[in-house]
Amino acid sequence: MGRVFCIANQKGGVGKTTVALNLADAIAKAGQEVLLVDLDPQCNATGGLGHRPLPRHPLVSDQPLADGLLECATPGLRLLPGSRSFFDIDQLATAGTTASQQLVSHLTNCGNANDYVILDCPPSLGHLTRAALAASHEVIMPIQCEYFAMEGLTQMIEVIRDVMRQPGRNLQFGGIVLTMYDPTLELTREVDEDVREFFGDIVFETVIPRDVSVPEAVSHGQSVLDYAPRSRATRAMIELCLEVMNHE
Amino acid sequence: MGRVFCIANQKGGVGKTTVALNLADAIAKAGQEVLLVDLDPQCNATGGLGHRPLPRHPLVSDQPLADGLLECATPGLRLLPGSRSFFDIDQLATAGTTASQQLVSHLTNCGNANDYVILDCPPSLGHLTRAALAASHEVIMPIQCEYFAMEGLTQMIEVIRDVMRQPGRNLQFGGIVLTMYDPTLELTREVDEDVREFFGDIVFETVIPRDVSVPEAVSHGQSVLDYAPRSRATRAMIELCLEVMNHE
Ligand SMILES: Nc1ncnc2c1ncn2[C@@H]1O[C@H](COP(=O)(O)OP(=O)(O)OP(=O)(O)O)[C@@H](O)[C@H]1O
Ligand SMILES: Nc1ncnc2c1ncn2[C@@H]1O[C@H](COP(=O)(O)OP(=O)(O)OP(=O)(O)O)[C@@H](O)[C@H]1O
Ligand SMILES: [Mg+2]
Ligand SMILES: [Mg+2]
Repeated sequence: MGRVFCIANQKGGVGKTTVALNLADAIAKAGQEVLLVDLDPQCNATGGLGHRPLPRHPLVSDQPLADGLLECATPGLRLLPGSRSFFDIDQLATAGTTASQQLVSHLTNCGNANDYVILDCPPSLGHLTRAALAASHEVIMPIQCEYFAMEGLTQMIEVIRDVMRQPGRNLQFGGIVLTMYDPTLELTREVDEDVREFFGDIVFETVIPRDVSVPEAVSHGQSVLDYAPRSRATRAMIELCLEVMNHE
Repeated sequence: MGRVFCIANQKGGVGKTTVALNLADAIAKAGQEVLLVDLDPQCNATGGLGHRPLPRHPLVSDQPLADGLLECATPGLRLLPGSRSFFDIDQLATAGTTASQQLVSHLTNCGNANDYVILDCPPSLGHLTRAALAASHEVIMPIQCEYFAMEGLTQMIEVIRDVMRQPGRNLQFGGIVLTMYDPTLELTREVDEDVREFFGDIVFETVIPRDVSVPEAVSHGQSVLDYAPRSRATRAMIELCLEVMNHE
């Protein structure tokens, strides 16, 4: 049974897709079978690996999931692409309906066939994110070292606690990772100190530095590990990968 | 009848709240009566001006709106604070129901009592954003100069066209504003060129530079105009304000 991670934070633009995509690639390069699932209607994880979104998301059209999986540049890494039609799912499904339960059971099955499953979530606390949390064993929360980032965390943690309390779930905190880290900024150092003081050990040692090779890699449809193997962002993603894999 | 602007983009973290809050402040400093409405369940516009969110949003509890308005540091600027309870509105209201129509009629009334009304939206294309678009005369779309930013625009523009086509709406493009602009990065210059080539005149001349005084101002609960009056971000916000006010 594989480890299912959800990368979530309702604050927008904090690096969810960047962490999901590059962590998936790093773990695959470490020899594991990895599935990256794009649950965001923006389909940035899909575009970031050079693929196009599908008209209907494989998790909702009645085809077998295996038909929808795409191979990626790194052997062992497969992508379940996103679809813009998630927009109608988010509109239709309420938390208790069959659509959401179907999503959870599909995602749980993905866990059986892979060593790691990584779910990229949209910037919201709606039922897509809740369904993803319900199907996960661990949640990783990327946060930027800025004031807004801390404010929204309490709301996110309440939702995570909600899901943890549901019967049959085994969700745990996978950790908080600081992203777009710029050590020359006083604000970055201040937020880093606050977050580690407040959250203690669940904050990863590794921080992801602000590095232009990250957005450049996206415009080439590659992970930053493939696009700029000697960059600081690549080194940090590999360190994060080792921390996550040793964190059993 | 005041001008009602909606600041929207489903891509997260592109500078919607930063533009909404600081533009509202700049226009108020230019002597206009301005109302800033926080429609985002994260309540960043509320926190960014040093106020706390309300338990129930004034737009949904049956109290008169005037009771919920808060004065801000700049005379002429008032804030309709957000509420985390928007979460249940986003869950309950579907596009056609009374809650959404009530939202639209409330927001339209706001327009009558102010010279400018500025709506800050969450990072999504859900019905909160659609209701805000339906109540607006102009939509301003902040975008970051990065690859993901362009990808999501087409989806956003489709939704805007949808709303423009609805009977009785008078929504127009207010413009695209480039944010977190760093002229030393090649990617920034490339995206700038692509966006202006593709969208032509609707892109504002003014760009908002990446400037650490923006997040610092947030942690002090002030607009960047009050926190760092001589910063590059403040100068850009004032220029944007002049462009918007002259853009009738
Ligand atoms: N370490 C980094 N250095 C530089 N830029 C980065 C870094 N991480 C992310 N970015 C850029 O910041 C933007 C936001 O990142 P990303 O899209 O991963 O965030 P997100 O949380 O997934 O956003 P959304 O909330 O829209 O899903 C992207 O354009 C990305 O290229
Ligand atoms: N010009 C700028 N220079 C430096 N930092 C900026 C700038 N504009 C915004 N930021 C920072 O980037 C982050 C994202 O900005 P902001 O919260 O305004 O985006 P948003 O689109 O409203 O996000 P969301 O999608 O979560 O609503 C914030 O922490 C903000 O302080
Ligand atoms: Mg994302
Ligand atoms: Mg915002």
